[in-house]
Amino acid sequence: MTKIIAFANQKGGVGKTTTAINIGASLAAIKKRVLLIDLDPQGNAGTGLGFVRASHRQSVYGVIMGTANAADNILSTAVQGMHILPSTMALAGAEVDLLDVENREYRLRDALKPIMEHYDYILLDCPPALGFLTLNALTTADYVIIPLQCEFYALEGISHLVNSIKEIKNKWNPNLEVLGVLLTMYDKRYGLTRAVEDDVRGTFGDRVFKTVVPRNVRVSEAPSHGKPALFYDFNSAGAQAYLRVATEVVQKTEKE
Amino acid sequence: MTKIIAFANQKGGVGKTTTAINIGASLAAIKKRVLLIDLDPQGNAGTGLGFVRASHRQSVYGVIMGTANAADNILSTAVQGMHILPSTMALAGAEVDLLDVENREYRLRDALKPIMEHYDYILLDCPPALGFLTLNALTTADYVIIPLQCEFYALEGISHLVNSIKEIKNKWNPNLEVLGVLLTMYDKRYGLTRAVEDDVRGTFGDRVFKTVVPRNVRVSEAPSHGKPALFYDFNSAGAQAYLRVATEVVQKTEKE
Ligand SMILES: Nc1ncnc2c1ncn2[C@@H]1O[C@H](COP(=O)(O)OP(=O)(O)OP(=O)(O)O)[C@@H](O)[C@H]1O
Ligand SMILES: Nc1ncnc2c1ncn2[C@@H]1O[C@H](COP(=O)(O)OP(=O)(O)OP(=O)(O)O)[C@@H](O)[C@H]1O
Ligand SMILES: [Mg+2]
Ligand SMILES: [Mg+2]
Repeated sequence: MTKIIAFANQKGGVGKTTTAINIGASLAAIKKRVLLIDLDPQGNAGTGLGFVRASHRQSVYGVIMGTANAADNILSTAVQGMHILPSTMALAGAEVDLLDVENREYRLRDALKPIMEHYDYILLDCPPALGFLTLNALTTADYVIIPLQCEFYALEGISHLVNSIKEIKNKWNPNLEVLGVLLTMYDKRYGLTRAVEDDVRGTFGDRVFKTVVPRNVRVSEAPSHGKPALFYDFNSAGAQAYLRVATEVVQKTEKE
Repeated sequence: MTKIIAFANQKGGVGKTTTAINIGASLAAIKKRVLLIDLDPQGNAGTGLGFVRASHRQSVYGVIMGTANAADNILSTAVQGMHILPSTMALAGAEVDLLDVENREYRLRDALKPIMEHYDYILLDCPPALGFLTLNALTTADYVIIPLQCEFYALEGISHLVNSIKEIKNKWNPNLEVLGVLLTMYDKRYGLTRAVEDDVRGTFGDRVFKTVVPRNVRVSEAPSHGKPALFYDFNSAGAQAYLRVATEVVQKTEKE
C-alpha cells in the first residue's frame, strides 16, 4: 500500500525541502521505493539532488495541468531507489491557470493514480504558503509531516496550519492525518529552542517525533554537492537523525 | 521625500521580516518617521511587534481591495516613531479577489499616496513568493533590500529574483533600484557562509551591504517579547548590526 506524505508549513525556511529529501534518501537506503514530488516553483528539491534548474523539461506543472502524464516526467536521482517528479518555474502560474476548472483540488491525486503502485512512499515537498499547490498536496496525501524550527514565528503559525489541515480533511480528504511535528535545526544551547519544544510537546503529545534534527552544518552543505546528507556525510549528526526519523515514519505508517 | 523600501526574497526564512522590523526600529531610533507595512498573510511583522493576531481589525487587505483607506488602518507600535499597517489572513485571498481588476499591480501604490508625506521611510515586508503581493510591493517601492541567508538554496534562487526585479522595473516601475543584498544569520565559523559571501560579493560588488548581520540568539528571542532587538537587548551583536545597516540605508538613500 503506497503511502503519500506531504511536508507542509506555510512558514518559510523551516526545513520542508531538507526533511523531504533526507527522509526520502533514508527510506531508499532501507530499500523502500520512493518518489519525491517537488511542488515548490523554487525547485529546491531538484537542485538539492543535483538537477540544474531548467536543464530538464520534465515538470509536475504539465501533470497538474493535465497536459502530460506523471510517468513521462519522472527522473531517477543519484540515490538508488529514489525518483523525482521535479518542478519548474511555470508551476507558479498553476493556481491562476486552473482557477475556473472543476475539481482542481484533485488534479494531483488523479494524475498519480497510474503510477502509485510502483512506489512504497510518495513524498510531496510544499512551497511556503497555504495556497493551491499545498492544497493539492494535502488532498492527495495520506499523512502530513510538519517540519518546525524551534523559533517564535514558526510556533506562532502552527495553529493556523493545523486548522487548515482539519478543514481540508473535512472538506476534501477524510484520510488525511498529521503523522507528526518534526523539530528541525534544534540547538539545545538556546533557551528559546527548549521553550518551543516544551510548548509543542505539551500541545501535540506523541504526535511529535521522538527524534529531533539538530542544526548541523553538514546538512546545509550537502545540497551544494547535489546529495542528501546521508550520502554526503553518513556519520554526521544530521544524517543519522534523519535515518532515525525515517525509522519512526516506517513504524507509524506500516503499523497494519 | 518619502523613501519606500521593499524587503523581498521568494526563498523562505532568510530574514525578511526580522530585517524589516529591525531596520525600521533603528531608523525610528535616529528620529526618522517610519511606517512598516506587512504584506505577508502570516502576519509576522505584526506579531513580532507584539500585536496578537486577529486582535485588530485594521488590515492592509481592505486598503489593497480599495474598500478602506490607509490612514484608518495604521496603528502605532511600542517603538516611538514607528507605525504599522498590519496584515490579516484575508490577505491570502487578495490575488484571486483582484484577478480581473484593471491596474491591480498599482493598488498599493495608489492607496499610499494620501499618507506618504507623513513618513520618511515606508518599509514593505513581503511573503516568501514572487506572486501578486510581492508584485504590488515592487511596483510601489523605490528600493529593494534582498535579505540573504548564506546558504545554498538561498543563493540558488537569487538570480531568478534579480531577473524578476528587472522585469518589474521595465514593465511597471522604472524607479525601482536594488538598494543592496544584506547577508543575514552570518556565521563566520562555517565554510559555506564564507563561500556564499565570496560568491555574492563577486556578483553584486558594492551593492552588498558592508554590514553583515550575525546569527545572534537575541534577535530570534526579541519577537517573543514583542520588541525589535534594539529594544530587547540594545548591546547585542544583532541589534548593533541592524543599527549599522540602517546607517548604510540612510547614506545610500539620502545621498541627494
Ligand atoms: N538540520 C539542519 N541543520 C543546518 N541547516 C539546515 C538544517 N535543516 C535545514 N537547514 C538549512 O536551512 C535552510 C532552510 O531549509 P529548507 O530550505 O529545507 O526549508 P524550507 O522550509 O524548505 O524553505 P522554503 O520555505 O523556502 O521552502 C536551508 O538553507 C537548509 O540547508
Ligand atoms: N540574525 C539572526 N540571528 C538569529 N536568528 C535570526 C536572525 N535573523 C532571523 N532569525 C530567525 O530566523 C527565522 C527566519 O527569519 P524571518 O522569519 O525574519 O525570515 P523571513 O524571510 O521573513 O521568513 P518568511 O519567508 O517565512 O517570511 C526567524 O525565526 C527569526 O527569528
Ligand atoms: Mg523548500
Ligand atoms: Mg517573513
